[in-house]
Amino acid sequence: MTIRIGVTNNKGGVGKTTTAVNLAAGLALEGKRTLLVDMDPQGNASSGLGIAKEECENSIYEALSGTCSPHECPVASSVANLWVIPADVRLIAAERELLQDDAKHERALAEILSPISAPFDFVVVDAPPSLGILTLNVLCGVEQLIIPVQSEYFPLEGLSVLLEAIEGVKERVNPRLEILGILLTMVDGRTLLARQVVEEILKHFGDRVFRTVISRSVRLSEAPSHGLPIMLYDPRCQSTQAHQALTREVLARCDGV
Amino acid sequence: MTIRIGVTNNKGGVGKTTTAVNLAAGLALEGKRTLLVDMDPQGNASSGLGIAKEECENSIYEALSGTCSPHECPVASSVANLWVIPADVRLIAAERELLQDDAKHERALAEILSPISAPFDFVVVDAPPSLGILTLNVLCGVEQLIIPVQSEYFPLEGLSVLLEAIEGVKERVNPRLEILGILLTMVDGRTLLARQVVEEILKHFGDRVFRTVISRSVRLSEAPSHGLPIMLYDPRCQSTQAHQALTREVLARCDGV
Ligand SMILES: Nc1ncnc2c1ncn2[C@@H]1O[C@H](COP(=O)(O)OP(=O)(O)OP(=O)(O)O)[C@@H](O)[C@H]1O
Ligand SMILES: Nc1ncnc2c1ncn2[C@@H]1O[C@H](COP(=O)(O)OP(=O)(O)OP(=O)(O)O)[C@@H](O)[C@H]1O
Ligand SMILES: [Mg+2]
Ligand SMILES: [Mg+2]
Repeated sequence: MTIRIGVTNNKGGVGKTTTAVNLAAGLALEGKRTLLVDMDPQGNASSGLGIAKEECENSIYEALSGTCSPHECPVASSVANLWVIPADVRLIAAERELLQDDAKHERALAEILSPISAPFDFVVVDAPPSLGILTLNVLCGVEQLIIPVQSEYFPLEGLSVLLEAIEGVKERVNPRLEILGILLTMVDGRTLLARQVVEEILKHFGDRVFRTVISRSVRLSEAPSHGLPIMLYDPRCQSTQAHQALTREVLARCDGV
Repeated sequence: MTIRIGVTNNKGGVGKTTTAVNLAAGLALEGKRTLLVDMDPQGNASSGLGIAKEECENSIYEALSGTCSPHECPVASSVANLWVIPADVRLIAAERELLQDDAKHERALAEILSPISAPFDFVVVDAPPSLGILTLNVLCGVEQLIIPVQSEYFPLEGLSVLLEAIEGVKERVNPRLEILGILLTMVDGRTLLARQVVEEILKHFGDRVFRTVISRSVRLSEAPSHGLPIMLYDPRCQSTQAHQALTREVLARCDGV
């Protein structure tokens, strides 16, 4: 039974892509057959794994608009057991097309993923920074959600709107949707603000917060420019250990699913 | 003649809101009558100035959807000479409504700003992290653009798509649209990656890059939780000086406009 995980937060720059890429690579390196789906027109998850998205004949856009079969989209990455469905700016056109197509609308991604999920143990989907139609498709197309939260004020402020939107989708369209966990990212333990935000999040969300915390680290922001996940870019650094710990925690939480 | 400036970048978390809020406050403190327009459903520019957006009767959504006159939207902020048109999650509905209204479409914001700009020296608009219909409205509603770029890989990678989109709007709809400047944000001079990105940006964009550089600083990320621009939160800190320098540079560049 394939487990489908969406990585989402409408706040920009909180570490969605960094989490999606390194978790997908972590699962693949643990021997799980994994598909990473890029649903962000910026295509950062694709380029973060060194995929030249302009050279790919079929991106997620072609599958969403029906001009190719979903089976033709996955491309192999440089990591064993990890495949990617890339995205690029073509995906912006899908926003308009999906909004005007009342039949497909929010379930377009779910309809793409169901025929192609079987060979994979995990499907990880990177969402864009918004609550628009592309993110709605992610919320309708997966059963588990990881919400990265940067330990700062604006990301904390916006969390209640995101949680309401998730509840709305769960009631209306996708009753199996659950929050697998809230992930604290870019944490700089030396700052008072980070400690205050972490305290606030643990108070409100308790066990739903992953024990693994991702600290701020330059190595993590360097890895994408080499097209590599952190485990292959710098196998011994602290960020690699943190993402391996996150991978194990995700596997443990999914065992219970 | 009112100068209208949009702060935009489809990459998330690069400092759009931080720049829009502190530039608007900087202009106001220099004695310029300034209107800050929040065009992001997250409403961070509104809350960053302590505006309780749920209590505002009219946000930018009501003006865009025509349920109130634009004159009824601006609210005074805690900074003299600075008014704000707030935004909140209601703005998400505008995305669908504008896409389905072929007449208004991309010029809805321009039609709101023209009748209300006269009393202001500057209008500063904070855009959301996307290239969708709300950002399209910002590009059609202003004449000058500031593009904050975080000194990291993903923000650098996405810049060419943004510049193409801006060129497209300039040719098709808004011939007066110009890039006032590219602003380097969250620069941590100690890291090699930041130095490499800064070098790359200066090589490609030369004079279009503001001389003022905004360094990474915790004080800047603390200010929004107090609802204050950095000049009022910590008047003597380095970030205050940097944003005052940015304000002076913007004024000098606008003199030539
Ligand atoms: N723990 C970390 N330490 C340092 N830098 C980080 C960390 N996590 C992510 N980054 C960097 O911060 C920036 C934002 O991260 P990322 O792009 O993953 O966020 P995002 O939420 O996917 O952004 P968007 O909203 O644009 O999709 C990137 O340049 C990334 O390399
Ligand atoms: N120079 C800086 N130093 C440290 N933190 C900063 C700096 N500039 C912005 N921040 C913080 O980084 C986060 C992202 O900044 P901000 O919200 O302004 O970006 P944005 O581009 O508006 O994001 P979005 O794409 O979600 O609209 C915020 O928590 C902000 O307080
Ligand atoms: Mg991303
Ligand atoms: Mg913002």
